[in-house]
Amino acid sequence: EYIVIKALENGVTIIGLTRGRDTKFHHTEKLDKGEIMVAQFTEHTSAIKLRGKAEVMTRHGSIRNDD
Amino acid sequence: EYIVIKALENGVTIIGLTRGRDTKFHHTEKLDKGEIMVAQFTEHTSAIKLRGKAEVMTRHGSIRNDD
Amino acid sequence: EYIVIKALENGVTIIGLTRGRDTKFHHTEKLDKGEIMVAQFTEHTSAIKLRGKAEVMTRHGSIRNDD
Amino acid sequence: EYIVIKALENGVTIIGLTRGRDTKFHHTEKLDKGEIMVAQFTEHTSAIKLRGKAEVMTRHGSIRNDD
Amino acid sequence: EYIVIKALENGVTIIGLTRGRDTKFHHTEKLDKGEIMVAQFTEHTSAIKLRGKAEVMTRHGSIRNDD
Amino acid sequence: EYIVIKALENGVTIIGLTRGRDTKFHHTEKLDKGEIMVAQFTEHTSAIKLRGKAEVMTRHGSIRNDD
Amino acid sequence: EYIVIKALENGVTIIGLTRGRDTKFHHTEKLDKGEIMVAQFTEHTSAIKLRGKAEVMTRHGSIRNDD
Amino acid sequence: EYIVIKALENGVTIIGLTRGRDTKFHHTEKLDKGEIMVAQFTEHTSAIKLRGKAEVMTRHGSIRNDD
Amino acid sequence: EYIVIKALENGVTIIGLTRGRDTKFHHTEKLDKGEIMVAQFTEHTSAIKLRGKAEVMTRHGSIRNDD
Amino acid sequence: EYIVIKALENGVTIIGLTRGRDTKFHHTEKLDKGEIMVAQFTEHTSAIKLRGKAEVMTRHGSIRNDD
Amino acid sequence: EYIVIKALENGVTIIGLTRGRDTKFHHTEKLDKGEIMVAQFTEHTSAIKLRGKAEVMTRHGSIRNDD
Ligand SMILES: N[C@@H](Cc1c[nH]c2ccccc12)C(=O)O
Ligand SMILES: N[C@@H](Cc1c[nH]c2ccccc12)C(=O)O
Ligand SMILES: N[C@@H](Cc1c[nH]c2ccccc12)C(=O)O
Ligand SMILES: N[C@@H](Cc1c[nH]c2ccccc12)C(=O)O
Ligand SMILES: N[C@@H](Cc1c[nH]c2ccccc12)C(=O)O
Ligand SMILES: N[C@@H](Cc1c[nH]c2ccccc12)C(=O)O
Ligand SMILES: N[C@@H](Cc1c[nH]c2ccccc12)C(=O)O
Ligand SMILES: N[C@@H](Cc1c[nH]c2ccccc12)C(=O)O
Ligand SMILES: N[C@@H](Cc1c[nH]c2ccccc12)C(=O)O
Ligand SMILES: N[C@@H](Cc1c[nH]c2ccccc12)C(=O)O
Ligand SMILES: N[C@@H](Cc1c[nH]c2ccccc12)C(=O)O
Repeated sequence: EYIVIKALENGVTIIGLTRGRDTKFHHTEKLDKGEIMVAQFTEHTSAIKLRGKAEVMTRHGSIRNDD
Repeated sequence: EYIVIKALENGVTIIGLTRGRDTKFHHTEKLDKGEIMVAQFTEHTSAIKLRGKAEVMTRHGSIRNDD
Repeated sequence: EYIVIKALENGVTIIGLTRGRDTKFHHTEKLDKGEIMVAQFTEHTSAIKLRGKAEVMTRHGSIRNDD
Repeated sequence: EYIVIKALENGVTIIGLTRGRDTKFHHTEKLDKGEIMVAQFTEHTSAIKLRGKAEVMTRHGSIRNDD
Repeated sequence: EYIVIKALENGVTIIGLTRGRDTKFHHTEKLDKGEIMVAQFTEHTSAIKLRGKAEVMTRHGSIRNDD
Repeated sequence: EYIVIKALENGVTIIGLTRGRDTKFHHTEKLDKGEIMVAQFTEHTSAIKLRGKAEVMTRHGSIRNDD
Repeated sequence: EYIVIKALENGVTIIGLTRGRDTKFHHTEKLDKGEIMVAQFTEHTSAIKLRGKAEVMTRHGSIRNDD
Repeated sequence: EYIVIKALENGVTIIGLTRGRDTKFHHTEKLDKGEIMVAQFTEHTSAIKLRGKAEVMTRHGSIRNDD
Repeated sequence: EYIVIKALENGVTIIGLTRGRDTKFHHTEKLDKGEIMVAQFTEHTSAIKLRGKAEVMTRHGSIRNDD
Repeated sequence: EYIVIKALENGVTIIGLTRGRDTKFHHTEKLDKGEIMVAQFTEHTSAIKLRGKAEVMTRHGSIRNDD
Repeated sequence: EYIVIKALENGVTIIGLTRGRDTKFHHTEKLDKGEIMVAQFTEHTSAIKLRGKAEVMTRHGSIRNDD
């Protein structure tokens, strides 16, 4: 299971939240405009948080936040 | 199995409810307008509650509450 | 397997019924208008009962009861 | 595997029939008009019987009996 | 795997036939007009026979016998 | 895996053929006009033979023999 | 996995070929016009051969040989 | 997994090729015009070769060679 | 998982490449015009190479090289 | 699970991020214009980052960043 | 899981990249114009790189690089 993130501006951050009893930020990946990240859910990542203008493609459809 | 939440205003809260005999809030994540969270159901999270204006994309379709 | 519930009025109640030989109410979650709950079927929840005006999205389609 | 039942009148009854060699009623849930129940097939429930005016949504389509 | 049966008249009978080397009637459920039964195939039921006017919804489509 | 058989005349016979090295008739079920049978393939039944006018619904489509 | 065979004339033969290193005819079933056979692939049957005018419904579509 | 072969002329041959390190012909089945064979891939058959005019139906579509 | 190959000319070769650390040709099958081969991926074959004019049908669509 | 990347310019880089508690770059593959890479998620790769103009095809649709 | 590659010119190279901690080229297959290769992902191949003009068919759609 993965999602696709395309940065629509510089400085888009993709944050991986820990799986398990606690919910913490275990990794933050910075994307510059146009960079694309394809990220899975994993043993260590059960939620993903996105800050900044991006287009996100998921199993349930695509969504942008640059409106 | 995950859902996609896009905050349509500041202060949107995503609450994880515990799996098991008891049902408690184990984590609350705050989103500012435009932030996107993609959250799985997990060993610890069997229900998710959302407060504030958001667009939610799920296996069964998308829904907003800013009408 | 989960369902999506959007409260169309205050005081919508989502009741979890116990899995097993007995059928009892093990948890009641109250939603205010606009709040959204995404709830799985689990080891402890094999039926869900809804009271109050809501929109429900399931694998078999969406349904409202505010007609 | 679950079905969705929306009561179209007061006093709709949802009856769970036991799984196994014998077929008995193990639980009856009463719904008032507008109440919605989402009920799984389980280790203890292999058939469900409905009395009263209701709309039922299943994997094979939706059906009403208020014609 | 289940089928959905809506009785179109009183006295519709739903008969469960035993799984295994022998084929016998292990249970007969009577439905009155409008009553709906949703019945699974199970460890004990490998065939279902219907008498009387009914609408039946299955994985392969719906069928009525009140023509 | 099941098929649905609706008798279009009296005296329709549904024959279960044995699974295994030998192929014999292990059960014959008689249907009167309008009666419906939903029959699975099982540990003991690996082929089903139908005599008489009937409508048959299967995973591969429906077929009638009253032309 | 099964196929559906409807005889379009008398004397249609359905031949089961053995699974395994050898390929022999282990069973021949004769159908009269209008009779329908629904036959699975099994531990003993890995190929099926048909002689005579018939309509055959399979996962890959339907086919007739009475052209 | 099976394919469906309908002979469009006499003398169509269906050849089973052995599974494993070696690739040999383990069985050849002859079909006369109109005969239909439905053949699985098996523990012993990992490729099938067809000679003569035939229509072949597979998971990836149908194909004829009588053009 | 299989592919379907129809030779559009004489001398079409279908080459099986070995699975594992090494990649060698373990079998070459020659097809004359019109002959059809349906070949699986197997324990010994993890890639298939085709030379000559052919039509190939796969899970991802059909393709010809006689343009 | 794989994605398809077609470089739309020289110097497109495909970065594999490590699976596990830590998130590091374990491999970078450079593509020249027109080169195509098809890359799986694996035991060692749980996220993939792309820099440079490319077209990416995924389960959730295709996306380009040369706008 | 496989992809289909049709060479649109001579000298198209298909490169298998190793699965595991290291990413190296373990095999290069050369295709002449019109030749078709169908290649799986395997225990030893977790990424495939293509150089030269080709048409590639994958689960996510087809793509060419001869524009
Ligand atoms: N640690 C949490 C992270 C999480 C996943 N989904 C969530 C939904 C809401 C709140 C937190 C979460 C868990 O694994 O369950
Ligand atoms: N603790 C509950 C949480 C829950 C999931 N789905 C529900 C539906 C209704 C009420 C509570 C719940 C459980 O795991 O079962
Ligand atoms: N305790 C019951 C709850 C239930 C599930 N589905 C039902 C349908 C009808 C009545 C009760 C139920 C069970 O687990 O089986
Ligand atoms: N006790 C029965 C209940 C049942 C399920 N499906 C049925 C169909 C017909 C009659 C009874 C049933 C069983 O588990 O098998
Ligand atoms: N006892 C039989 C019942 C049955 C199922 N499908 C059938 C089809 C035809 C005749 C009988 C049956 C069995 O389990 O196999
Ligand atoms: N005894 C046979 C019955 C059968 C199933 N499919 C068939 C097709 C043709 C002839 C016989 C059969 C078997 O289990 O295999
Ligand atoms: N005995 C053969 C029968 C068979 C199945 N599919 C075939 C295709 C071609 C020739 C023979 C066959 C086997 O089990 O493999
Ligand atoms: N013996 C070979 C047969 C085969 C299957 N698919 C092939 C493709 C090409 C050449 C040979 C084959 C194998 O089992 O692998
Ligand atoms: N021996 C290789 C064959 C192969 C499969 N897919 C490939 C793609 C590219 C190069 C070689 C291959 C393997 O099993 O992995
Ligand atoms: N090491 C991380 C890499 C990762 C996957 N998906 C992510 C999403 C966000 C941040 C990091 C990641 C993991 O395996 O979980
Ligand atoms: N050795 C790497 C190869 C690889 C697969 N997908 C990738 C994506 C990016 C970079 C390298 C790769 C692995 O098995 O994981």
